[in-house]
Amino acid sequence: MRIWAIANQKGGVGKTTTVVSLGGVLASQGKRVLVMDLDPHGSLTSYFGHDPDTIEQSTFDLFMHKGRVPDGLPEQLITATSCPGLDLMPASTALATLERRMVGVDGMGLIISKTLALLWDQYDFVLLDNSPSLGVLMINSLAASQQLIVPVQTEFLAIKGLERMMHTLSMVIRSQKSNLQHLILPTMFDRRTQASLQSLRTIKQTWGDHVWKFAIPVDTKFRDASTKGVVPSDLDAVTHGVRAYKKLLETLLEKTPNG
Amino acid sequence: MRIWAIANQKGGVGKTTTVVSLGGVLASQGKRVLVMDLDPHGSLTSYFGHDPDTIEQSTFDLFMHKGRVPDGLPEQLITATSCPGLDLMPASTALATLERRMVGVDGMGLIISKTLALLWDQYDFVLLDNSPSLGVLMINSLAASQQLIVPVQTEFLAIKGLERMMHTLSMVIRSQKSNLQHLILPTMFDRRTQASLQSLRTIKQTWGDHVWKFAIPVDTKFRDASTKGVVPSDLDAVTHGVRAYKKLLETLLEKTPNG
Ligand SMILES: Nc1ncnc2c1ncn2[C@@H]1O[C@H](COP(=O)(O)OP(=O)(O)OP(=O)(O)O)[C@@H](O)[C@H]1O
Ligand SMILES: Nc1ncnc2c1ncn2[C@@H]1O[C@H](COP(=O)(O)OP(=O)(O)OP(=O)(O)O)[C@@H](O)[C@H]1O
Ligand SMILES: [Mg+2]
Ligand SMILES: [Mg+2]
Repeated sequence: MRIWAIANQKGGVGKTTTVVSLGGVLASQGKRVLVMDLDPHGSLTSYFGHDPDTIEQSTFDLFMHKGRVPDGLPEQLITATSCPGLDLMPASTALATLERRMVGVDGMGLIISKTLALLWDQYDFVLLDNSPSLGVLMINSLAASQQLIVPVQTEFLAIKGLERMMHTLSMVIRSQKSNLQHLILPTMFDRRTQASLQSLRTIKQTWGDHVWKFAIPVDTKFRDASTKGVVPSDLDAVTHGVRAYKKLLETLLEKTPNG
Repeated sequence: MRIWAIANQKGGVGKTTTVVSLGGVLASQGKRVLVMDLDPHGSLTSYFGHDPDTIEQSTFDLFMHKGRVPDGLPEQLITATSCPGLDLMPASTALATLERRMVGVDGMGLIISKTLALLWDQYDFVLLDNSPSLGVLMINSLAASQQLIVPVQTEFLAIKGLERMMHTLSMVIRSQKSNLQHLILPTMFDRRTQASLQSLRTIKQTWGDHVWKFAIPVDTKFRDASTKGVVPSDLDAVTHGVRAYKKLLETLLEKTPNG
């Protein structure tokens, strides 16, 4: 099983879009894929037509057993999506209460790792969608994953947010003694504007090898796909955006050891 | 003094862009304008070339006097910007620690109101930029303002975030017994895509009179302006985006009583 976390503390940079795009392409290649929504806002859950405010079974349930994950519970929380081969473990807005509930409780950083250990032979790939903030959910996500993908818009204001994310990452890696790989993914790249070109250059100069050599272009089809509740590759497999995510997948598959 | 808060719990919807666009147009019309950054990520502060990680004087200082705001302190925290007539009270990343520091301390919801009372005759307009999350800073911002502007992207996933923001707003209004007006501002509208058109229709159907009758179009000049650290109207006063914000200002000036 390969486990990839998609995270950035800045909002609106393309995290959920990256999860559904990569997940959809992997499923179309015959892989068994699970996408998990760890964002209390539940964009990934809404994307596939569920309501995070009223959903009964969600990733929230994993945290209600004093740090243990009962056998069989993860399977109960999983549902199919509009994309064959792609399953979802949805989020509930109740996740927003976790921070307060977990103050002072030990061992709550490994819940997602324990969950995925129980699903080890059922999925080839697991993609974790995160909220734009640092907390117990993000810690769980980074602890559970082998590869971190950090989408960042190619614009000036987003670069500051990237510094913050990298700072957080190095703190978490030191405290967990893990060797989590990370790849910075330039998104919403618009080669017509100076701002986009300049920002991309700055990102590459600052973060060197950790930046993907290409960029995901601006593509209006992503919004169309989210309105229809289908993964972008099912809407149109040859648009610029989807083709870029297919190229990204090639890079990621070279990087990640077999899991 | 007219006090407008710009807020939405969803990230990346155009809050900071709305603050600098409206602020810039008001300053070009000869008004004395203050923009305040209440976002620990400090996008508005970075926009004007300051570093929220290292800045010494910021909105954070307002909260360090046990609920009082000493005479003369607000003026010390204000700095000029690249736009004549537009001043900034910057943010520090230390604002992120406020939530923990304020647990159990009473009367911390009126710090911004008290600050603006001390500046009452120095500015005609104050625009409050907020972070994409609910906490003591947002409560302060809503308590201090007369008009709330809620930018929302014209896309499916953003509509769910809008419901959450409206839910929060009605809770806060009830608890503060205020009659805060609110206007929903459709942003990043792209009339070429079905998704944008459909989302705009849904937003108008659901929120009726509280939605501005027009929309801010997608315009690449906003990114260019933020890279250069100038307000959009100083970069190019006739682009689609700036013209739309000028129209928005006309609507807002009709709505807001003299302050
Ligand atoms: N390459 C792209 N081109 C055009 N639009 C894009 C692209 N990637 C994402 N978007 C759009 O940008 C918006 C934000 O994307 P998305 O929801 O994936 O970001 P996010 O980081 O998950 O946001 P949040 O922090 O709220 O979870 C969506 O409307 C999405 O359709
Ligand atoms: N109408 C528009 N057309 C095109 N791009 C836009 C428009 N409005 C905002 N943007 C761009 O979208 C990005 C996000 O905007 P902005 O930073 O203002 O959002 P925000 O809601 O303040 O984000 P945060 O939640 O991180 O504070 C920026 O790159 C900005 O330049
Ligand atoms: Mg998301
Ligand atoms: Mg902002």
